[in-house]
Amino acid sequence: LGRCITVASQKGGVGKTTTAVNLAAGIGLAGSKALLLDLDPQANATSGVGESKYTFASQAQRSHSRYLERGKNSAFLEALEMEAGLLPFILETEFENLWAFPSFQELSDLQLIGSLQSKYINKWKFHLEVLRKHFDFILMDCPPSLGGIPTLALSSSDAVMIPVQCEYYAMEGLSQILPVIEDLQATSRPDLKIAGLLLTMYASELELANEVVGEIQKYFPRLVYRTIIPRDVALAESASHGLPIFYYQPLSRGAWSYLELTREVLGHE
Amino acid sequence: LGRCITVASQKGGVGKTTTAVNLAAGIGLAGSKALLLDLDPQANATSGVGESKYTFASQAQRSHSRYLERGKNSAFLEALEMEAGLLPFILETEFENLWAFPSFQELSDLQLIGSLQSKYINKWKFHLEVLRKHFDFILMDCPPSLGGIPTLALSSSDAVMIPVQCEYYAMEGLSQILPVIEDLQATSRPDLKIAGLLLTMYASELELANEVVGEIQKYFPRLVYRTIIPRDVALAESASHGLPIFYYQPLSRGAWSYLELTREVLGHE
Ligand SMILES: Nc1ncnc2c1ncn2[C@@H]1O[C@H](COP(=O)(O)OP(=O)(O)OP(=O)(O)O)[C@@H](O)[C@H]1O
Ligand SMILES: Nc1ncnc2c1ncn2[C@@H]1O[C@H](COP(=O)(O)OP(=O)(O)OP(=O)(O)O)[C@@H](O)[C@H]1O
Ligand SMILES: [Mg+2]
Ligand SMILES: [Mg+2]
Repeated sequence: LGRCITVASQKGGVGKTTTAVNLAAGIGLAGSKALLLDLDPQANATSGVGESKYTFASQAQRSHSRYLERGKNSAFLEALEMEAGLLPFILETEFENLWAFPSFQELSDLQLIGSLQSKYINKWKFHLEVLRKHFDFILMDCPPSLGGIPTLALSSSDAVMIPVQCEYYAMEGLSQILPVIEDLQATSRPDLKIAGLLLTMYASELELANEVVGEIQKYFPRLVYRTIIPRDVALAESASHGLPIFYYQPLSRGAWSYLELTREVLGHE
Repeated sequence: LGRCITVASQKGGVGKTTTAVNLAAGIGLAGSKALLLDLDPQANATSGVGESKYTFASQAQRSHSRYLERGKNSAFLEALEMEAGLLPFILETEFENLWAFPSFQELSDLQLIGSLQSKYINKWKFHLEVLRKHFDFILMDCPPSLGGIPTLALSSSDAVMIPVQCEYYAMEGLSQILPVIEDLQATSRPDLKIAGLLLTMYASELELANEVVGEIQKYFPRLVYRTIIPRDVALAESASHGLPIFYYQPLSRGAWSYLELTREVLGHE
């Protein structure tokens, strides 16, 4: 059965999407079947692998589903009601062993209705279990929040990976997300693990970055990944080309660090 | 009557908080009475001026308000019902002409209930009008989203300032926020202006940054600010000291660029 990790942080711009895209691509290159599931209405992970956002409404129109009677907003929830679930909406990307479930228009509507009613959470979990039979690894990208969508993603994940940009506000943000995860572990998800804290955008010449790395390694020695992602413009450039870093500049420091992370996550020590 | 600008973008980490804090401080130094209003549950703008987040619940306990019968979550909404509104919760900071309305715990609850019911939006607008009589300039910081809280902020602002980090995903994000603003202008807020697009974290040696600047200046010549904020670690460091940049490294490039922005926003050409 495939593993499922959510990449989450309410702090914006810490490298959630960059990590989800490049780790999924790295896992694919290592020979495992990877699915990148984009739950962010911004659809950055979707464009990061060269795909585009679509609407369930247009997809459902093609299959003449009964959603049409119930109005546009419920197209996604309608899809959850169907037997085939999320599978029909998954695309094969041009990258080795990498599939993608693109972000979709209706996702911004979900945000408005806050956390999903329990009827759908159970359907969501059911369909995620189906996906685990088809993929070795599922990585979910989330919007920068602790609201409805990240809660949905965490409801069906084995673990959560928290990118921590090597700056002050991102470090401060840990004091918000960690209690939320503890709450989930104490209530609905006792088996939810913290996969790890991933230090990102590390610029070794900056004192601030070294201070943050020192603090995180001191206070969270067992949670922090050994791999530290350096600040490398190649990672930002690859996003603008719709390519994971390995297919844009495989010899860059950014590519090297995400390869290291892939090995650490897959457990090759 | 004071001007009210919301700093918004659903893209995370583009410099919303850094801009709200430093522009508010710059306006204060220029002699106008400025209020920094932190509507982000992350409370970064609050800590960026050395203050801390609090809960309405504890504040209301001190004044034994009747909210205690209705349960914790409604403490903020309760405050909106009171005659004095938001004024009692405003603090004078140690910085010249700069006041702050700190972020508060209950804000994360608001996010869960999506956009505020119209009963409270009208009370919110009423209390904002009161604040305009006390301050020359009100700057509102928002979480990275287009949901309930930014909508609340935009409902009572004269204009919206959109920071655009000089990278691909942030530029892509304009295609999401601009239609949302156009919708608001076509419906509830015909007088809502776009104060401007502010290019941030510009690293002149990077080709990607120069490409983004070129695109934004080409496609939005009348919206983009002349001032471009450079990437300057002093800005990130000042946040960790709870100081606006002028009180941390007044001679830095970051300070200089926010002074330039202050002059441009105040209309001194
Ligand atoms: N290690 C890195 N070095 C340089 N640039 C990076 C790095 N990681 C990410 N970036 C760039 O920084 C910006 C923010 O990263 P990204 O969009 O992945 O963060 P995010 O947490 O997904 O943001 P959001 O909160 O908006 O979802 C992007 O423009 C990305 O290309
Ligand atoms: N011009 C700049 N140069 C260098 N660092 C900057 C600059 N502007 C902001 N930063 C730093 O970049 C990070 C992101 O900025 P900031 O937190 O202001 O963005 P934001 O849009 O408010 O993020 P969020 O979406 O989480 O609210 C912070 O660590 C901040 O200190
Ligand atoms: Mg993202
Ligand atoms: Mg912010």
